[in-house]
Amino acid sequence: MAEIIAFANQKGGVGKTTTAVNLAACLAVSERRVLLVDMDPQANASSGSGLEREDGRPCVYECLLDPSQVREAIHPTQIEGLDILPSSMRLVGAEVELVAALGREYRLKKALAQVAADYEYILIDCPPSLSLLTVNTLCAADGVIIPIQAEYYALEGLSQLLNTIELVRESLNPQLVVRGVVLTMYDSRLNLCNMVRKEVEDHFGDRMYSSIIRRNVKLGEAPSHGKPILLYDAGSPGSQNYIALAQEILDESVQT
Amino acid sequence: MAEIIAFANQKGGVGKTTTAVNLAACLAVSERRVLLVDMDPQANASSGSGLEREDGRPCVYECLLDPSQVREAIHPTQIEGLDILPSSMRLVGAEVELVAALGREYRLKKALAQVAADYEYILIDCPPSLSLLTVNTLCAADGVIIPIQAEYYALEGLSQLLNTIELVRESLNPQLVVRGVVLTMYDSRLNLCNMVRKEVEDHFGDRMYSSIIRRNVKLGEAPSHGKPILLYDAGSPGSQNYIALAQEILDESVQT
Ligand SMILES: Nc1ncnc2c1ncn2[C@@H]1O[C@H](COP(=O)(O)OP(=O)(O)OP(=O)(O)O)[C@@H](O)[C@H]1O
Ligand SMILES: Nc1ncnc2c1ncn2[C@@H]1O[C@H](COP(=O)(O)OP(=O)(O)OP(=O)(O)O)[C@@H](O)[C@H]1O
Ligand SMILES: [Mg+2]
Ligand SMILES: [Mg+2]
Repeated sequence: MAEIIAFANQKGGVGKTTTAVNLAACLAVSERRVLLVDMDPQANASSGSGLEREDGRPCVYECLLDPSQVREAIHPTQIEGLDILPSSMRLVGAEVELVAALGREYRLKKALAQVAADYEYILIDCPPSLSLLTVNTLCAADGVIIPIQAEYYALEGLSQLLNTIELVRESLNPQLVVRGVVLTMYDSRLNLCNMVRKEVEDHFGDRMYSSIIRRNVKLGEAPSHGKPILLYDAGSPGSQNYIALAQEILDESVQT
Repeated sequence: MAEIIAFANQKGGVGKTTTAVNLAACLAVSERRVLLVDMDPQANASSGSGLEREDGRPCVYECLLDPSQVREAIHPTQIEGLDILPSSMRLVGAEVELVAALGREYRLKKALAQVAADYEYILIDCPPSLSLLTVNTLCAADGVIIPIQAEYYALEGLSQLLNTIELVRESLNPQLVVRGVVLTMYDSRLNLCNMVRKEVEDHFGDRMYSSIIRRNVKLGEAPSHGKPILLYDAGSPGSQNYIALAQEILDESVQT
């Protein structure tokens, strides 16, 4: 059965999408069957993986309303072993449309249950909010990886995020755990980054992945070519950082 | 009567808060009466302006439920002429609580109408989404300033944002205009930044402010001291960029 991992943080621009897209690619090239799910109406994970926008096929939005659509909505990608369940702008409507729906928190869980046996990892990219789309993702996931940008504002939102994860664990999904936190956009020359790193190490201890993602412009360029960093510039530090992180995730899986 | 300006972009981490906080400070030191409103449950604009978190007083959340609370919720700041209407985590609840409420889109507009005569500018920081909180802000505002990070993903979400602004103008707030877009976190040494700058110039023409906000670590450090850049490091490029942008806003006001 697939390990289902959510990439969540309501602070915007911290590297959720970049981490989900690149980790998915790294795990796939390590011969694992991977599904990347885009739960953000911005659909950045979809375009960052090379998908054309709005191609008329069902996307994750339709799957929340009717879980049986999921197989039709899944696309292959340029990487062997990596599929994607894309998002679209239509997803913005789901927040309001599902408010009064039965079992509204479990719609994604139901949809993914249809295909979980086909994958070893299912990675889910969240939007920058603690709304129903993120709650749906936390209910579908076994674990959460929290990308933390090495900036001050990114620290401020952590307690709110951890509270929300705890609430979901208590009332909706008892098996949900925080797998770990990963520091992103790190530049060791900046005091600000080192200050944040120290705070994160003090607060999370060994739940902070030792692989730190450094600031690297190639990670910002790759999405404009619709490619994960592995296909855009395999030799870049960005690639190496995500390959190292993928190895830590694989090692963890062996232990559980 | 106050000019009411929203800082909106559903893409996360593009510099909405940094622009709202620093522009508010620059306008206040130019002898204008300014109110900064924080409509993001993350409350970054509140802490970036030096406010202690959760001090037991009403915040913008209470004002959406009962517009008469607004005077009690407003605080002075360290800068003469600059007041703040802070946010708190409680604001997360407003999204769901207001869904069925009467006049739900106009709650902020009603609250600000109580105090608009006391200010020349009211600047409103939005969360990274196109949800009810952002719609409330667009209904209360006369104009929108769109911060755009010099990155690829930041370009992708623009059409969705412009569509939403157009929808609000057609059905809820006919006077709403896009005052302009401002490029943030710009590093002229990077091709990616220059590519994005060219796209934004081609797309927006003279609605792009000529003041570009360059990447400058001092802008990231200032919030950890609870200070706008003007108080933290007045001589830094970050300060100069926001002073220049404030001057463009003031010049615009004279023309309208
Ligand atoms: N390590 C890195 N080095 C350089 N740029 C990066 C890095 N990680 C991410 N970026 C860039 O920073 C921006 C923010 O990252 P990303 O979009 O992945 O964050 P996010 O948390 O998914 O944002 P949102 O909250 O909008 O969903 C993007 O333009 C991305 O290309
Ligand atoms: N010009 C700049 N140079 C360097 N750092 C910057 C600059 N502008 C903003 N930052 C930093 O980048 C991060 C993102 O900026 P900010 O929080 O203002 O964006 P936002 O759009 O308000 O994010 P959110 O979508 O979460 O509300 C912050 O940590 C901020 O301190
Ligand atoms: Mg994202
Ligand atoms: Mg913000």
